Amino acid sequence: GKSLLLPQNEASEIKHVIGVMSGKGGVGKSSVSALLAVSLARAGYKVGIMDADITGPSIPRLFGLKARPEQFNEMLLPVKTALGIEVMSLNLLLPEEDDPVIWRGPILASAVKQFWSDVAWGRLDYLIVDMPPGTGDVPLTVLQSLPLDGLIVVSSPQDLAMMVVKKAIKMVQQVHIPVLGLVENMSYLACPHCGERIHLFGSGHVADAARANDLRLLDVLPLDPELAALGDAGKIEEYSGKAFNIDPV
Amino acid sequence: GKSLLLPQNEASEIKHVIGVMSGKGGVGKSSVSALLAVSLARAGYKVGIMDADITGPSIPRLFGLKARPEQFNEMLLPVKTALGIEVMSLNLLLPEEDDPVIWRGPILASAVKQFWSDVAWGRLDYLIVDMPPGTGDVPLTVLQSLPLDGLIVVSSPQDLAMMVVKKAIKMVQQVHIPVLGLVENMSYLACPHCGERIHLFGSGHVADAARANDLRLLDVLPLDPELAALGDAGKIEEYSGKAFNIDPV
Ligand SMILES: Nc1ncnc2c1ncn2[C@@H]1O[C@H](COP(=O)(O)OP(=O)(O)O)[C@@H](O)[C@H]1O
Ligand SMILES: Nc1ncnc2c1ncn2[C@@H]1O[C@H](COP(=O)(O)OP(=O)(O)O)[C@@H](O)[C@H]1O
Ligand SMILES: [Zn+2]
Repeated sequence: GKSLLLPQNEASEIKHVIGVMSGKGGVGKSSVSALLAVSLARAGYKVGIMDADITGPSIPRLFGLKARPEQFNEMLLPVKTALGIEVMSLNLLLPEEDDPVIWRGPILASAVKQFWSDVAWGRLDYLIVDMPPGTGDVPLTVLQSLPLDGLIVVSSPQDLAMMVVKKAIKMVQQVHIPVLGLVENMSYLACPHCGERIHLFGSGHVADAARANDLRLLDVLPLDPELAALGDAGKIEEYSGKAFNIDPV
Repeated sequence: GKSLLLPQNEASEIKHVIGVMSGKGGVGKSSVSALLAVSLARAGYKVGIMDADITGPSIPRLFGLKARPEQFNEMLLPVKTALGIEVMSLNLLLPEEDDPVIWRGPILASAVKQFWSDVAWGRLDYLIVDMPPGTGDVPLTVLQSLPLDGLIVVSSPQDLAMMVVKKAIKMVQQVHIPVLGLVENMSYLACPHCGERIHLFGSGHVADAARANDLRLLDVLPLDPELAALGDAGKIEEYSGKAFNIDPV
């Protein structure tokens, strides 16, 4: 049918739009979005993150962002992180970061569209779109309205998580947007006391699913208490762990 | 304003309705709902679980349920687990458990209402309602339409998780439904190699939030690889861990 894709506004010049989704909550979509943006920024790319998890936004917290977005010519200006990543999130617009957003579908969908049409993103090599869990209004609006070049699908190792993640993969295949690959997160933990590897949630399910769906396994990330602590402290840009080796520009 | 609460249908006689929510995905709402139902059933209560996570349902998987619900007099009959817990979930009605449900708000809301009005729950002491993440259509419909006696709020220890969970607590306070207490899940892990306790996500945040909001801390559950494995295998009823000590009927 007719394309629902929204054009870029005149204050944005975005080369690539990449969605990060999973279907399942709590597997690390926001953390993976943040780590990917940090790796791209460190490699010299100009990067933005759209926090499309409208009712559960965590990107500002991961980067320790407190400033309120300014307005310029009827547009919202994104807030910059320490590394210069441009961020827009509903949590930047609320009086308190723990205030609830109690909206139904149509308003959630229009908020996503405004984050695309009414934000002056400027010149970006990559805009990462951090999507909420589920396959409802917001993921659907993102897939239908934003000109996505591709999607990164995140899962934790459990069969249960992969079952729900497969729902997202099937959804994406219906709208014909390429899946760039899978990321397995929380894959294992190195015991801080004895150094042994612990596979908390079993192993191999994500690699199997990647093979079965003819998808690439982009990265396998450990469960690292340092990452959780840095995220809580708003310092995810200081994470020393290896994620997404990007060749410099 | 006018009450939106739906009456029980003539094939249901439910004494108490308890919602399990968190706002944040992946913190263990479904696992806590399942463990609570199992403890109640083992203590002799008649229990049901409504899986209100319409686009990411995991209750049938946790209990290894594959049977399709039967119909009787225009009503759906719930599917029984090994311990006799009555379950209704969208995943029991799909052709494949990993098929996506791509619905927008109004249809999601009506699915929740049908799980209340069109299901013959029979005589139950407790109906546990496992809610999806976020504060959108489905949580709002559950809070407005179902006669909830109270809510159990689940969080993992991270500050980031608690920030999003506080949104759910504030939402619930606006609709004046009592919070029965908080559950901290994935609190620590006992290393299977050296036995030392590992606090993966820091500690104390949930207990602090319980005190600050004048709420009870109902239980603190460890991250236990056995629980994840049994959940993946559909055998959560065989979990040997201690959760929710319920006095026998
Ligand atoms: N690899 C990891 N190691 C340690 N903690 C992690 C990891 N990935 C995510 N987390 C933590 O788990 C929680 C959930 O992650 P988040 O990125 O918010 O998931 P999602 O966006 O899928 O809901 C956060 O507190 C985050 O800091
Ligand atoms: N205490 C725990 N120990 C080990 N694994 C857990 C624990 N709680 C939850 N899990 C696992 O983590 C995943 C997410 O839990 P789930 O109950 O689905 O969370 P939610 O309903 O909040 O999304 C599941 O695979 C589950 O088996
Ligand atoms: Zn150890």
